[in-house]
Amino acid sequence: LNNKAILDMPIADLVIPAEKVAHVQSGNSAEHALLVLTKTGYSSVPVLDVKYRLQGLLSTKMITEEILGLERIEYDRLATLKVEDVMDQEVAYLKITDTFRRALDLVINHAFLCVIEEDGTFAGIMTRRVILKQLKKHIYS
Amino acid sequence: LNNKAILDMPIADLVIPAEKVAHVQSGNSAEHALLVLTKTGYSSVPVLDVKYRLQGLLSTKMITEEILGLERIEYDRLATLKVEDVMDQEVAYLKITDTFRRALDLVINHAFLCVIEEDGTFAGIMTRRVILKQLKKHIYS
Ligand SMILES: Nc1ncnc2c1ncn2[C@@H]1O[C@@H]2COP(=O)(O)O[C@H]3[C@@H](O)[C@H](n4cnc5c(N)ncnc54)O[C@@H]3COP(=O)(O)O[C@H]2[C@H]1O
Ligand SMILES: Nc1ncnc2c1ncn2[C@@H]1O[C@@H]2COP(=O)(O)O[C@H]3[C@@H](O)[C@H](n4cnc5c(N)ncnc54)O[C@@H]3COP(=O)(O)O[C@H]2[C@H]1O
Repeated sequence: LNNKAILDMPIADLVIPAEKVAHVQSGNSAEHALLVLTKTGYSSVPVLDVKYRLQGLLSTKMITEEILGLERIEYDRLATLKVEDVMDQEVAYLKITDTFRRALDLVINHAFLCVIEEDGTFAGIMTRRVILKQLKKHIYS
Repeated sequence: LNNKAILDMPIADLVIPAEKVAHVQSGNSAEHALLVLTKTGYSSVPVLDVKYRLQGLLSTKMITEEILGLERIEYDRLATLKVEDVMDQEVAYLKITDTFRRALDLVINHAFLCVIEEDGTFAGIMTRRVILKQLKKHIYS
């Protein structure tokens, strides 16, 4: 039994494809983005531009922190805030050609990773849930 | 090399102890809870009563969904909503005496698990991050 074989497994088959990933557009307002986050139920989603390229990550936490005033959360500021002003431009990502080894290293500190095609377009995401399922399968085999 | 040895490992040493876990009290308002969530930076935390017993889980998502009106998010309702009205009373939990096997099964579908002492009080939490670190260590050993 080769304990380390799982590490060289390509991630391509495990990626949740772009069409199944909820995202927001970088041109939207924070108010619109907060509605998308609330309706899809995800706490954090990728931010893409009109050419489907990855621009950053946006979470409900980032929006709420941005409008946290001294005494209360200032929701009236949401309509004028833009996604690009609030989002985190530092995104942990994988290339579609990366192996499980790289994905395992990064998910220690990130709930999900964005996956990028060779041409730089957004390919999908790799989640902790998918990685944990593979690791469980590997242990029980 | 015993691939399955990790499964019988007791979870006790891996638990993040109660004193390090951000939580909200079941008697608080949703407005107070949202401030706690925003300031601590966690998307979801345990809800405890005055006797430190686990009552449920509360997330920013649950609060925002509760006040999502037809046209906008109705933040004026937050002050009158109570934590107990919004929280999820169904909590995935582990006993302090459980093994890694049980923790691995549950984290497939939960970002973290609450851990309970033999007397029913809250002992702490088990996170996906801690489990992933153990699995990575196991694969590389
Ligand atoms: N609609 C749903 N149905 C069933 N289970 C659900 C669910 N929404 C959330 N969960 C569970 O809660 C975990 C944390 O979700 P969260 O939205 O905070 O954090 C998510 C979210 O930020 C992002 N994510 C996952 N799937 C996504 C998707 N289809 N589109 C956009 N973002 C996604 O990746 C993070 C980690 O996802 P992961 O699956 O490992 O872990 C998920 C999953 O186990
Ligand atoms: N202040 C911080 N410093 C460094 N990294 C941070 C961080 N806050 C969040 N993260 C990273 O983001 C992941 C998701 O955090 P989230 O708050 O959505 O979801 C968290 C949160 O709901 C809960 N949690 C974790 N630690 C907690 C604590 N000390 N008190 C209360 N809840 C906690 O367990 C979930 C999973 O935690 P996990 O560590 O696996 O995964 C964390 C961790 O990898």
